[in-house]
Amino acid sequence: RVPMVTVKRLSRYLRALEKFQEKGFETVSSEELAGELNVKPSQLRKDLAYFGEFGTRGMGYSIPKLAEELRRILGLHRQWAIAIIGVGNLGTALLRYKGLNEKGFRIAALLDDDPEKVGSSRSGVHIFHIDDLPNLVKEKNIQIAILTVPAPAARAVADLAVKSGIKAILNFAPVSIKAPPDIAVMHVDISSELKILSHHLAELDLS
Amino acid sequence: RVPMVTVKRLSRYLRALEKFQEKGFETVSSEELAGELNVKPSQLRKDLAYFGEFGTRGMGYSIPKLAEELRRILGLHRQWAIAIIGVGNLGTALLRYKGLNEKGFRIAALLDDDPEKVGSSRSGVHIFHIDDLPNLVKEKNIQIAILTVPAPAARAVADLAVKSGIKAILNFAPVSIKAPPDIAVMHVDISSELKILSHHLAELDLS
Ligand SMILES: NC(=O)c1ccc[n+]([C@@H]2O[C@H](COP(=O)([O-])OP(=O)(O)OC[C@H]3O[C@@H](n4cnc5c(N)ncnc54)[C@H](O)[C@@H]3O)[C@@H](O)[C@H]2O)c1
Ligand SMILES: NC(=O)c1ccc[n+]([C@@H]2O[C@H](COP(=O)([O-])OP(=O)(O)OC[C@H]3O[C@@H](n4cnc5c(N)ncnc54)[C@H](O)[C@@H]3O)[C@@H](O)[C@H]2O)c1
Repeated sequence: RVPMVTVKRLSRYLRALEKFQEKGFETVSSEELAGELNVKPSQLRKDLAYFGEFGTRGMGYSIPKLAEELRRILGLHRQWAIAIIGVGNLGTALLRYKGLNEKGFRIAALLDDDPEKVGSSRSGVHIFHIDDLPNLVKEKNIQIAILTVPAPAARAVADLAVKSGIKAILNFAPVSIKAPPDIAVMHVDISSELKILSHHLAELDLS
Repeated sequence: RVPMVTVKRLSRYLRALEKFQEKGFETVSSEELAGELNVKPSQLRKDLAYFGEFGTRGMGYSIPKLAEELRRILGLHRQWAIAIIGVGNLGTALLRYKGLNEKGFRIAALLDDDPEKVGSSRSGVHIFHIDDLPNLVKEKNIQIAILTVPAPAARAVADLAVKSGIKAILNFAPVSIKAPPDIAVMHVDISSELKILSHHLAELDLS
């Protein structure tokens, strides 16, 4: 298996390639591409080597070819359906994020347990009741669940998602989700990112 | 310097300790505390060893004492002032997140460059024009900037923040921010977290 940090860098290499493409470049050297991510060219070559032979020594990489390869490796050559569970502040912000509605992703359903929200819609997407999740996963072939529910509800909602056939979870609640090994779970923990910053500030002893 | 992954675990140990405290526990063993994060007890002991001697062998840890130590190490014993720059979908969601207004953090100002937004307020916090950042950092002793501006604006806004005296940046825009070594910069890149999931789904070859 490829280390997660490598996969994270792949998506940043892809973003850098797309920016070079917008500026009209056809090829890019490993120094230029690695420089965009502040990594060494040897790291870029090591990352790509997990997936095969790309580019020719001394000639750099063909931008459209490498971008296409990275899209395939990242699974962006097809469209994955997403259910956002918990349509509060963060769920609503994510719904409007164009990163969820382009290149490989589509928001197929919103779910909540608040009777005031169920039955209405946000940005044109219908809000279903959380109990409908098993049917929706089958009907709409949903593979990804984004959890933006309060922390006390997160583990039960994740269990329901796994039972319904969801294969990948992006969890924003500050609690660790346990799932079977074939289910991918990513945590985005904004409050612990902030605490890294406050640890740094305390070290600088600013007062 | 302590590895960032260790600091991230510290904030998760603290959250687990607070949960045990809410349930009325006074002490906890390293097995129980490590288990909450799905890590080995030896990892917990290694993480804490960076900061000194905690707990007694065979007796476990005093929950209030260890929690207090972790708060001090994470810089939560004082309150850090935050400026949220870019009051759009994500900036507004973060403003309402209770994690930004408790234990060690306070939102001191909102900033934007949209004349329709400047001068109004959200959740009781005033929206200033981005050009006021240097004055606000001095007047309100702001140390942390959260960037929720579009990608093309992010680097210029980060440069202005650093020039204004900001010492820590949490960046949500999908572009890497370069800052001097004494400035801590954390990136939260939701779109690359999603691509790790689509890479996993492509590997399972679901179709
Ligand atoms: N707001 C932010 O910017 C932010 C930042 C970081 C982390 N988080 C985390 O994201 C989560 C959501 O935060 P928020 O600010 O959007 O909260 P919120 O209270 O605004 O929204 C939560 C939503 O989840 C719904 N819900 C509750 N239990 C449910 C269940 N069992 N099934 C389905 N829906 C359920 C609620 O009805 C509500 O609509 C929280 O865990 C929070 O800690 C939020
Ligand atoms: N919405 C999400 O859930 C989400 C998720 C992941 C990443 N992001 C990233 O977060 C950023 C914000 O996303 P959003 O959805 O909130 O966008 P948005 O367009 O809703 O909000 C952006 C805000 O920034 C302001 N702005 C633009 N240029 C500025 C400048 N130079 N100085 C100060 N303010 C400026 C705009 O006036 C607007 O209010 C983007 O970079 C986006 O890629 C958003």
